Order: sequence, then structure tokens, then C-alpha cells
Amino acid sequence: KTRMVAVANEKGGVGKTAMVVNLAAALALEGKTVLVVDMDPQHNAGTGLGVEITDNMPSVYDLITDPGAGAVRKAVVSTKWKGLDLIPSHIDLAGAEIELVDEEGRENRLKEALADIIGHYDVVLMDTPPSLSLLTINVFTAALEVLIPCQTQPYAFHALEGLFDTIADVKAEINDDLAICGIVPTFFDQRTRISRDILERLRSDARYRGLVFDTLIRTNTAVAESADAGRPVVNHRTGSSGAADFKALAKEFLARRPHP
Amino acid sequence: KTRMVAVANEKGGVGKTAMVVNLAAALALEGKTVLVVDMDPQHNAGTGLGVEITDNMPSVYDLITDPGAGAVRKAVVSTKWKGLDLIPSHIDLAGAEIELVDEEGRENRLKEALADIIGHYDVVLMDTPPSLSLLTINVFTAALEVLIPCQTQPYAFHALEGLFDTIADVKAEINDDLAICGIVPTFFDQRTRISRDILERLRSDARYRGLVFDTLIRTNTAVAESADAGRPVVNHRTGSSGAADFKALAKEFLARRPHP
Ligand SMILES: Nc1ncnc2c1ncn2[C@@H]1O[C@H](COP(=O)(O)OP(=O)(O)OP(=O)(O)O)[C@@H](O)[C@H]1O
Ligand SMILES: Nc1ncnc2c1ncn2[C@@H]1O[C@H](COP(=O)(O)OP(=O)(O)OP(=O)(O)O)[C@@H](O)[C@H]1O
Ligand SMILES: [Mg+2]
Ligand SMILES: [Mg+2]
Repeated sequence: KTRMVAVANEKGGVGKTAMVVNLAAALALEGKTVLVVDMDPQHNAGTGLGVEITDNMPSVYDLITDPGAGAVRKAVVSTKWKGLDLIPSHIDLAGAEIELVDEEGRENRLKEALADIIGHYDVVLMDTPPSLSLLTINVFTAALEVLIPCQTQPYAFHALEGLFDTIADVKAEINDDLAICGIVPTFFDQRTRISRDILERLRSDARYRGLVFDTLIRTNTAVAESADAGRPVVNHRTGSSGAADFKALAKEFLARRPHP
Repeated sequence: KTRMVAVANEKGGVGKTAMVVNLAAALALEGKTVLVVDMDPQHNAGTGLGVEITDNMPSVYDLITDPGAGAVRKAVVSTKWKGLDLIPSHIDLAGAEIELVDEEGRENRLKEALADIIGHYDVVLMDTPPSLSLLTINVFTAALEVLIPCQTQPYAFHALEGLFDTIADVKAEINDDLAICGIVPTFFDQRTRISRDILERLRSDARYRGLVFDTLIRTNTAVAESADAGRPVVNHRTGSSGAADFKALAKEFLARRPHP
């Protein structure tokens, strides 16, 4: 059964795209087949996977605004890495919220579009923009679980509360199957007090008990350099701490089942 | 004449809120009167300024959804620092885009609301969420200049192109007075190649010529610790590199006039 995973956090810059790109590649190294869906109009997941986005390329924008039979197969592109495919984003996605405002069932568009190809992959990882707009709601409707990168910084910690509220709303009103896979601490820096402090708060907060991954994603410049090179860190800088962390994350992700 | 400044960048986590909070406080230390307007539903600017947001407090949400005479004066709260006031955000802002979708002139709501109080301040700094939604457009319509924090990282650099396009669109269609104040490199870390690399690209790119501030905002844990304490770094850790950088930014901001 395909794991349909939303990678989300309304707080910006917490490492959502880095997690989608690098966890996807690490899972492919484990022999899994993975599809990345880039639902962020900034198309950073495409950039991070070295896929050039051209204007006439079918994208997730077409899937949600002009759903047609078999459209999803045309939108899938392969990457340079075996077992790792992408459905790219498009800048026009930014306007989709207003375009679909009067459409019945607008939150179901992505779920319906992906129905055709779900069985073909072990894992589908969906990147989201830093907002709780229609695009993120579409992803939450298509997903079965949510993986939450949480920067070990104050504002990102505060943002969890709002995110959990939104997930509860979606679960109650739109998608009863949505569960939380877990919270992954990111940008962890052992040397700074604030980072250790926020990690401690995450681990001791009763609301997040049992949800915090053991794996920490440490701040590591190799992750950013790899993004610049359009290659996942596990393929570009195999000996780096970034590569080690995302490989560890892939193993823990496969071992954990979402909390209903 | 009051400087009406939007602090914006669609890329998440680049230091928009840190810049609004700390530049505002540094300008107040220079003897200026400053109003912060928090247009991000995550209300991080309020948190960073130590202002407790309670549910029944008037906020910028009331100003744009139910504009009434004199409403803005009721929404202004003072902070602990002389010359530094805030109009807080509210979680309901997240729904404003849909609420206002059929309203004529919905992009002008903030501008109209602020008209009453503009002359009372030297500078108005407006924080924006990491998206180009109606909230950010409202800020661009009320603003006369845009200050752009740009993390010295690959995705943030790529995001500038989209942001410049949006600003050009707003200028052509809604607000002819909107100009670019400048681009401020943030999260600069002299030790990492990627950071030096992106700074070099910013400074040499013909599109951004003359717009990049000399002041660099370095990565400094004191900035994050101060945010956690609800105090600007220039007041909380006065000897830190973060405090030094934001004081230098205030001086350069006052010396620079926006490029029309
Ligand atoms: N572990 C890490 N160490 C160092 N840099 C990182 C790490 N993870 C991500 N980065 C870099 O930090 C920046 C922010 O990360 P990223 O863009 O993945 O966050 P995001 O949550 O997707 O942001 P947005 O909210 O804009 O979508 C990027 O430039 C990325 O390359
Ligand atoms: N110069 C700095 N050094 C260290 N940490 C910083 C610095 N500037 C900001 N931070 C921290 O990094 C995180 C991201 O910064 P901030 O929240 O200000 O960015 P933002 O652009 O406002 O994010 P969003 O897109 O979510 O609104 C915050 O936790 C903040 O405290
Ligand atoms: Mg992203
Ligand atoms: Mg912010």
C-alpha cells in the first residue's frame, strides 16, 4: 500500500523542501520507488532534484485546474536517480486558489488526479508552500499522513499548535484518514542553547509525546550546497552529516507507522 | 513624510520578521518613531516584540475586514520601548483572502485603514507572510517602498526574480509609487562557501545592481534567543553581532532613499 505523505509546516524556511528532496533520495537508495509532488509555486523541490522546469511542461497546476483522464501520467518526469520521479510545480499555481474559489470539491482535485498512479509507488512525498492555503489543503486531502519538519527555533515551535489545529480540522471535515507520521527536529545545532532548548521542549511537550522522531537533522552546509547543485545530499556529498541524517531519517520513517 | 515600508520575500524563513522587529527597535534607538504592522497570521512580529496577542484585541484583521472610522487608533498598542508601537496580527487573517474575494478594491483596505495615522510616525514597517497572497498585496498597496531580506542560500536567491515580477505588476496596476528600497543579505556566514557564493551573485547580478545593502545580517544565535525572550536583539543582547548588524542596518536604511 502506497504511503501518501504531506511534508508540511506553515512556518517558512524550516526545511520542508530539503526533507522532501533528501528523504525521497534516501528512500530510493533503500530500494523504494518514490514520487515527489511539488505543490509549492516556488518549485524548489524541482530545482533541488535538478529538473529544469520549462513553461510548457505539464505540471501539478494542470492536474488541479484542468483534470483530464490520464493527465497525471503525462505530468510525471523521471529524475537522474533510479526509482525517484517528480510531478513538477508551476508558477501559475500561485493563482490557483482564486481560480478555483467557486469550484465544488476544489480541495479534492489533487487526490482525484493522483488516483491513477498511486499503486505504482511505495511512497509519495508532497512538498507544500509555507501557508495553509488551498494548495496545502489539497495535499492534506490527498495524503494519509503528515510529516512535520520543525526547526529548533522559537517561531517554528510556536507554529506547531496552529498546524495541529488545521490537521484536526481537515481530519474532521474532509479526510478522516489523515494521521500524523511525526515531527522531525531540523536545523539542530548542538552548540547553541536555543537549539537544545527547543529540542527539549519538543520532547517534553505532552501534545507531541511519541511523535518526535529520534533522528535529528543537523544544520550542515552540504545540504544547501547540494540544493544549489540540483542533487540530493545523499547523492552529492555522501560522506557529510547531512547525508547521514537523511539516511537515518529514511530508516526511521520506514520503521514508524503514523499515529491515527 | 512617513516612510511606508513593506518587508517582504515570498521565500520562507529568510528573516523578514527578525528584520521588522530588530530594525524597528534600532530605528527607535536612533530617536525615530516607528509603527510595526504585523500582516502575518502567524503573528511572530508581535511575539518578537513581547506583545501578548489576546483573542478580543483589535488587530489588523479588523482593519481590513470591517473598516470603520477611527478603527486604526484602537488597534495600535505600545511596546516596552519608547517610540515603538505595534498593530498586531490575528490568526483569522488566514481566512481574509477568501472572505474578501468578491469585495471591490479589496487590495486597498490596509492603505485606507492606515491613512488616519500615517503622519504620526517617521517609519511604518510592515511584516508579510511568505506568500504573494492578498495580505502581501494589501501591504504592497499601502507601502511606498519594499525592503527585501535575502538569505544567502540558493532557493532564496532564486525567489528574488518572482518577487521583482510581483512588485512590477503591483506598480503597474495598483500602486505606481511603489519602489525598491533595497536587498539586505541575511543569514550571512563567512565560514561557508555557499553563503559567500550567493553574496557574490547578489552583488554582481545586473538586475540587482545598486540595490544590495552594504550591511550584512550575520547568522547569530542571539537573534533567535532574543526572539524567544520577546525582546529585540538591540535591547536584549546589546553586545552581540546581531545587535551590531541591525544598528548598522538602521543607519544605512536612513541614509538610503528608495530607487523609483
Ligand atoms: N539541514 C540543513 N542544513 C543547512 N541548510 C539547510 C538544511 N536544510 C535546509 N537548508 C537550507 O535552508 C534553506 C531553507 O530550507 P528549505 O527551503 O528546504 O525550507 P522550506 O521549509 O522548504 O522553506 P519554504 O517555507 O520557503 O518552503 C534552503 O536554502 C536550504 O537549502
Ligand atoms: N540573523 C539571524 N541569526 C540567527 N537566527 C536568526 C537570524 N534571523 C532570524 N533568525 C531566526 O531564524 C528563524 C527564521 O527567521 P524569521 O522567522 O524572522 O524569518 P521569516 O522570513 O520572517 O519567516 P516566515 O517566512 O515564516 O515569515 C527564526 O526562528 C528567527 O528567530
Ligand atoms: Mg520549500
Ligand atoms: Mg515571518
